[in-house]
Amino acid sequence: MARVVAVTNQKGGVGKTTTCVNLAASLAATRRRVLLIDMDPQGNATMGSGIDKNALQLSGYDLLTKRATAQEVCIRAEAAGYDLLPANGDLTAAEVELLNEIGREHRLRIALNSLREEYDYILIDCPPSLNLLTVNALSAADSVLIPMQCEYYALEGLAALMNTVEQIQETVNPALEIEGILRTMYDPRNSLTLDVSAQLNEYFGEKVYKAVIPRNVRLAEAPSYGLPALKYDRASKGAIAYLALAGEVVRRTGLG
Amino acid sequence: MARVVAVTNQKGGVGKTTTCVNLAASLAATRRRVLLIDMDPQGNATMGSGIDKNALQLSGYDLLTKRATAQEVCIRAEAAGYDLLPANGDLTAAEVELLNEIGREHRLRIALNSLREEYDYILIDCPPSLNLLTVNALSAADSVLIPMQCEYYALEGLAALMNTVEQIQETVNPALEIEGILRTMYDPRNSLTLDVSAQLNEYFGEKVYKAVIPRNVRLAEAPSYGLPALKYDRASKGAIAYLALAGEVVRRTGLG
Ligand SMILES: Nc1ncnc2c1ncn2[C@@H]1O[C@H](COP(=O)(O)OP(=O)(O)OP(=O)(O)O)[C@@H](O)[C@H]1O
Ligand SMILES: Nc1ncnc2c1ncn2[C@@H]1O[C@H](COP(=O)(O)OP(=O)(O)OP(=O)(O)O)[C@@H](O)[C@H]1O
Ligand SMILES: [Mg+2]
Ligand SMILES: [Mg+2]
Repeated sequence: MARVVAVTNQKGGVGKTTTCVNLAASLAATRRRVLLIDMDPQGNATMGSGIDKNALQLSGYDLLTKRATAQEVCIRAEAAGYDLLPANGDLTAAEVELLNEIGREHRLRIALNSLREEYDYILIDCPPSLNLLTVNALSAADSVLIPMQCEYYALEGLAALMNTVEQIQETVNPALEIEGILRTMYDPRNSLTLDVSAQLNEYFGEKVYKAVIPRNVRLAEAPSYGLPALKYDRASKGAIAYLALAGEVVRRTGLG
Repeated sequence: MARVVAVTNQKGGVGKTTTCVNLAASLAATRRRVLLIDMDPQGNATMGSGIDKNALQLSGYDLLTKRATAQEVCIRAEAAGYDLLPANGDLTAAEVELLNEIGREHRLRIALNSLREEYDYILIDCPPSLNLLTVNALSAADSVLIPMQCEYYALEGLAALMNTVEQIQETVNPALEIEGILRTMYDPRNSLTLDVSAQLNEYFGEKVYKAVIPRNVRLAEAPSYGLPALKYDRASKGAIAYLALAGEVVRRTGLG
């Protein structure tokens, strides 16, 4: 039975997609069966996994609007090493089409029921907003993983995100937990980073992952080759940090 | 008659808010009358201008839903040095309330008509998505200023942004121009930055600003004091770069 983790933060550019692609690759490298779901119309997780978002036959749009099943939409991202439920700009249309539908928040959760047995981990990359696509991801998930740049605007946005998580717990998904808070683009020489990091530890305690992702140019270069850092430069600090995160995620979820 | 510029890019974390706050402060420092409009429910431009988004009497929500006029909502951001039309999470409700209204894309444009004579520049900070709030900003604007991190996902997203601009030009705002493309968080030692920058120059030519914003920690520190970099550390590389941008914007718009 898969553990479904929504990787989310409405603050833009904090490393959601980079975390999804590299955590998926790291979990797959430790012989777990992994599915990455791209719920962002930008289609960055799709391109970052080496799949051309402009050449898709089927995508998340078809899944959410019930034009196709999850089995039909899922593809193998060979180079990256895991399965992918791809997305592109069409996903924006799904949001509009679902707005007046009954049970619109549960489309993804229901569609995933048939897949849960086939995977150990399902990761969902969310867009930078608290819209219906993000709500679908939060409704389908067992837990949320929150990438956090250690900077002011990202810290400031955490209160709004926690509010949304609470609203989801009170309505569409009472079992939703916080998987963890991940510090990304971490630069220990910078006092702002250290200040914000200290506040995260104070507020979230154990929920803050010990694994920290450093700022590492290899993580920014890898997507232009459609590869996770693990495949692009396995000795890079970025690839090693995400392997450490995968180890921590596995230990914490106790799936062994 | 004010020049209205929408600062937009659906890619998250590219420096939209940082550009709005610091360009507004730099234009104001050269004795121009400036209004900054925060159209992002995150309320980052509001907090970055030293105004507590959680203590607002009125905000962009009241303007878009016609509960208040622009004159009533606008406030003076004293420490930052310009006027502000503030925002907070309520703005998300405006989006939902407007969805079925006739002329929903033009609410901001109509509301600004009464203000245009009072300012030389009106800047609009957009959220990281191509939603109704961004469409309102593009409909109200004379031009778009596009902050761009010189990295793969940001470059990849430019095609979708250009499509949206074209759709706006064909429907709600035929006069919309491209004000310019601004390279942000620029690190000349990094070959990825140089590659992407070369592609921008090839594709956009003259539209790419000569002014380039370097990665500079002062720009990330200033918002926690509710100040633009110009007021927080006027000698910093970030503050100087935004002053150079303001000079280029003024020269290009010919407002002298
Ligand atoms: N640890 C890191 N070191 C260096 N660059 C990074 C790191 N993590 C992410 N990046 C780069 O920073 C940019 C933002 O990261 P990414 O796109 O993953 O964030 P995001 O939260 O998914 O953004 P969005 O809000 O647009 O979905 C990308 O260009 C990415 O390549
Ligand atoms: N030139 C720079 N040097 C260093 N840090 C920067 C620079 N520009 C922006 N930042 C920091 O990077 C982060 C992202 O910038 P910012 O929030 O302005 O982007 P944005 O495009 O407005 O994000 P969003 O998509 O969430 O609205 C912020 O923490 C900001 O302080
Ligand atoms: Mg992303
Ligand atoms: Mg912003």
